[in-house]
Amino acid sequence: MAAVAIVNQKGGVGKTTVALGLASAAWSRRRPSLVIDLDPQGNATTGLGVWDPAAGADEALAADRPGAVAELSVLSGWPDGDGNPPRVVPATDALTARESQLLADPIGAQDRLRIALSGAGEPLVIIDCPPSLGLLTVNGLFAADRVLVVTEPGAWASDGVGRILAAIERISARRPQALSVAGVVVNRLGRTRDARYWYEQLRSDHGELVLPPVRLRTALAEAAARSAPIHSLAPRSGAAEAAEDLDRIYDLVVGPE
Amino acid sequence: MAAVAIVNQKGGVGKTTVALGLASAAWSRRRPSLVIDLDPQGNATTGLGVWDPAAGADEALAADRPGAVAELSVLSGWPDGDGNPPRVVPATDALTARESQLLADPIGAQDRLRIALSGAGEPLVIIDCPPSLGLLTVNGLFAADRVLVVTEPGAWASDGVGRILAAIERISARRPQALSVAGVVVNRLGRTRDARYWYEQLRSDHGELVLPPVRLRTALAEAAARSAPIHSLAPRSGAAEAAEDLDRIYDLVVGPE
Ligand SMILES: Nc1ncnc2c1ncn2[C@@H]1O[C@H](COP(=O)(O)OP(=O)(O)OP(=O)(O)O)[C@@H](O)[C@H]1O
Ligand SMILES: Nc1ncnc2c1ncn2[C@@H]1O[C@H](COP(=O)(O)OP(=O)(O)OP(=O)(O)O)[C@@H](O)[C@H]1O
Ligand SMILES: [Mg+2]
Ligand SMILES: [Mg+2]
Repeated sequence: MAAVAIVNQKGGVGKTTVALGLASAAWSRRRPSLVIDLDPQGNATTGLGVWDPAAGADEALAADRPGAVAELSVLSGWPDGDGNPPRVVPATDALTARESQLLADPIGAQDRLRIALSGAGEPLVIIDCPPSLGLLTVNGLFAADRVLVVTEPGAWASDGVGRILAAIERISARRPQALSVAGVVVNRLGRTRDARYWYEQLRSDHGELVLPPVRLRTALAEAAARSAPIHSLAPRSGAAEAAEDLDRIYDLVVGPE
Repeated sequence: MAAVAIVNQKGGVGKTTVALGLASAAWSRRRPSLVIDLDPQGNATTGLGVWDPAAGADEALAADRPGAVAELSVLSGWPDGDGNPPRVVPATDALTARESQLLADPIGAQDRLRIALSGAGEPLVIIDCPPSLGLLTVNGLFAADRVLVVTEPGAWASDGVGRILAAIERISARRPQALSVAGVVVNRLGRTRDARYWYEQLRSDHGELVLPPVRLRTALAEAAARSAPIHSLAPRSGAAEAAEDLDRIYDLVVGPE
């Protein structure tokens, strides 16, 4: 099983968009996947076409026992085609209060998701995290085997990349197996001089870690609004290019097959 | 004293940009203001030209006594001109851990900032909040007398407006004086059909609450990168229009004079 956490405490950089883009790449290759939505906003949940779920990530964290994820995952609303629509462990409002409850547990607060995840059958797990470095994101980082930092070409987003990489380092040191950084994806790359400047800045700051960019494309916002996989919009202009950007990230982060 | 909290748990919608835009509007009118940065990312702090502050919002929350804000505020790095550059209570990394420490205090966790703020001399206080509904944002909402919700024209940002308004309602009911909602600002309004659609959607959902929009303008990202007030870039194309958008919000939220 490959499990990738998508993180950045900076808000709005495209974590959920990239998480669903990877799920869409898997869907287009008919590979089964499981998305875990750790963000109380639930954008990955609605982006996968699941509305008002009864239970999900909150219960998985509360359970503190192996197999809870498998029991709580549901089929997404993405088209079946002749393949495997992703499954999802949805976010519910209750998740907002979970973080403070976990804090009160001196024995096991960080590894609840890792425990709940054991026994899940999908070969690919994608964990979408909220814009913070609290216990929800920390649970994602203890459960994953690799982490993808998503950022955008701008001053404040660039400032934050060093901080999230430092937090990843601290967590990796505390785990039995190290947490590998799959890379830094610069998302929403437009054609402005500013965007070019910040993209080059990130490449000079983080070198090899910087993966090929995901360009700014309205098709991605449209896919979000329609709760559809970006690959299903592909014949339309912009969608095919967006799908290609995400296929490239999928190959580098998950592996070609 | 007018104190406005800038909120939305959705990340990247432009909370900090609008917060600094209001401070810039005050600066251009030579009116003194104080910005309180409750976001551990510290984008309002660096946007105001303050780098590596020794102390700030974390200490103000820890102090739990009146006058702490006045003692901890520092002058921003914005140009002096012949007016009043804003003062700021900066964010430091320590703020990340403060939220969980406040949780452990059964007596006073939500109103620390309100207490610390009493005695501050500026006629206008602008509180920038992180993308979450935890105790940092809650402290901002207990300290302010009015709240401005910033959102952007998109599916997921629109989803979240109802939720933040509900949280504001719950807090308002627990305060001696009600917390007034100054409005909902749709920020980053571009010229695409999608943007138009979501802007109309928000107006039909929230009616009178929706204020005139702040348009998508690269000048605002430039001001952030230069740690400069948008009004100081104003002769340049785009900056004057951005400054006007923010002047309009200032008049509606703070009052003309
Ligand atoms: N490459 C892109 N091109 C165009 N629009 C994009 C792109 N990536 C993201 N978006 C849009 O930008 C907005 C923010 O993206 P998204 O919600 O995925 O970010 P996030 O990091 O998950 O936010 P949060 O911090 O709130 O979780 C969304 O409306 C999304 O549709
Ligand atoms: N109206 C606008 N036009 C162009 N760029 C904008 C506009 N508003 C914000 N931006 C840019 O968009 C990015 C996100 O804005 P900002 O950081 O202010 O959002 P935020 O809600 O404070 O984010 P967070 O949730 O991380 O605190 C920044 O790079 C900012 O410069
Ligand atoms: Mg998200
Ligand atoms: Mg901000």
